Amino acid sequence: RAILEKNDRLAERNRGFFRARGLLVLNFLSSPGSGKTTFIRESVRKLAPELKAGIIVGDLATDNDAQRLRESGAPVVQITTGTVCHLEAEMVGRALQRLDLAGLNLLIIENVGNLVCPASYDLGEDLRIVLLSVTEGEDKPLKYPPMFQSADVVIITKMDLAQACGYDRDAALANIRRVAPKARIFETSAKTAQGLDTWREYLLQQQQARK
Amino acid sequence: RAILEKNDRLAERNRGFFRARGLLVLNFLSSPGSGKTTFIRESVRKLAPELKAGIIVGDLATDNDAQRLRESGAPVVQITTGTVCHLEAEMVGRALQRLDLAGLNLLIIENVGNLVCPASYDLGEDLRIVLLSVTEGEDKPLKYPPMFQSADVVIITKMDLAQACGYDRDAALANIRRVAPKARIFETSAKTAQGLDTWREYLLQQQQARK
Ligand SMILES: Nc1nc2c(ncn2[C@@H]2O[C@H](COP(=O)(O)OP(=O)(O)OP(=O)(O)O)[C@@H](O)[C@H]2O)c(=O)[nH]1
Ligand SMILES: Nc1nc2c(ncn2[C@@H]2O[C@H](COP(=O)(O)OP(=O)(O)OP(=O)(O)O)[C@@H](O)[C@H]2O)c(=O)[nH]1
Ligand SMILES: [Mg+2]
Ligand SMILES: [Mg+2]
Ligand SMILES: [Zn+2]
Ligand SMILES: [Zn+2]
Repeated sequence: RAILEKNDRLAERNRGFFRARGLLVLNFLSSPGSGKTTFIRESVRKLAPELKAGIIVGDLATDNDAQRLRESGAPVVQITTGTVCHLEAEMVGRALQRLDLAGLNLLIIENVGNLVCPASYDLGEDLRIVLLSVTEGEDKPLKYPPMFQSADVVIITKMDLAQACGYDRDAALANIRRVAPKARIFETSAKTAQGLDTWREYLLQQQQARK
Repeated sequence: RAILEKNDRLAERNRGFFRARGLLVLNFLSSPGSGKTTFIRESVRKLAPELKAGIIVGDLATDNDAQRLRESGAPVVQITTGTVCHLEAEMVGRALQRLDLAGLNLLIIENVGNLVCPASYDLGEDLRIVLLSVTEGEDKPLKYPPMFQSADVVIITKMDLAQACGYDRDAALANIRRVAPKARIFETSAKTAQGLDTWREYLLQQQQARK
């Protein structure tokens, strides 16, 4: 379809811009409430001094997430999408003009909470990070395949609730591997900081690999 | 847009069909994993003998939900949407042909897990039921307004996890009321059966009101 072709061209333009500025770019995707904002806020603090992040966040309404993300100390730009349920490359290109990139080497994009559409829209990112919380059920990778198939990384969030939810870890990992065999999996909790150090090491490796 | 106009016409056709067959029709909407399938399965068992349900369930992939819903004893028809992130009136019209409606007076439609698009697609239903689990965060009604504004009912699910999640009941109720002041709110747990009797009474009242 013409819309996706146009989007893919603009995504490549973004990608070129990101490479020129030496930015490692992450696109965070999940269902509403899986914990994107909380994870980004908690993990950004731990990335200094090697990685210095800027953040773009997309939402239909409110600047709640932008305000919470600013608590991390990183510069944050919000894209208000109104009724559009996903971010597009053009929106990100425009938002970049509002972000002071000086001194930054990491760009984090928090997409709109939606486990379907955003999978089709390349934004020019290096890595697609899909979050799955232990509260949503272990079958989501099988039921929403396009999103998980497009994932470079799957981050399991809210592990502190695993016991309370009766979370079946083996089933969840098997379902992720079935749909996204190449994806790297992290098991985390933004509340207890479980898994955040391993995540930081992974990002540093990714940054080194792209130099 | 022409797509929605066509959908709205077909929705009215569905609505006429439902009225002629004396069916009370519910459209269940939520984020992925909020608990639609579990709630429908647990509540359908408690509706007999006054209400006898048939179920249509939409999913991108797998028949997991259809199989779980069949455990309730109700006839279930699945719509596999592939990559479409919402149900449309035409899909429901076609699915009806596969459902034996004899003896049924209630039709439950479980929509695709998505807190955005499905709000724009009338299916011909009498009531829109939006689920919000205590695990997703209290701000979802403010951040995804179109869905909650279209809700006749908001069902808060997984109340058994409220304590573990630090769920702020006052904030959640205030946010729902701000966006959907007319919506009826139920606080439930499919695990402990909290709220299911009140829900049954509400449905019986709705059925009586439409006779
Ligand atoms: N127990 C626990 N709760 C968490 C954790 N991370 C997030 N939450 C809670 O989960 C809810 C949703 O978190 P958010 O960070 O807003 O989720 P999100 O994916 O950014 O949501 P949207 O942007 O609306 O799609 C909030 O109530 C958080 O407090 C965690 O690690 N453990
Ligand atoms: N503790 C608890 N867990 C629940 C409850 N209801 C559902 N769950 C769990 O929440 C997860 C998701 O439930 P589902 O019923 O599959 O959710 P859904 O909204 O139908 O999901 P999709 O159809 O994929 O959008 C599963 O792991 C359920 O066991 C509840 O009342 N309490
Ligand atoms: Mg967020
Ligand atoms: Mg379901
Ligand atoms: Zn979309
Ligand atoms: Zn859609």
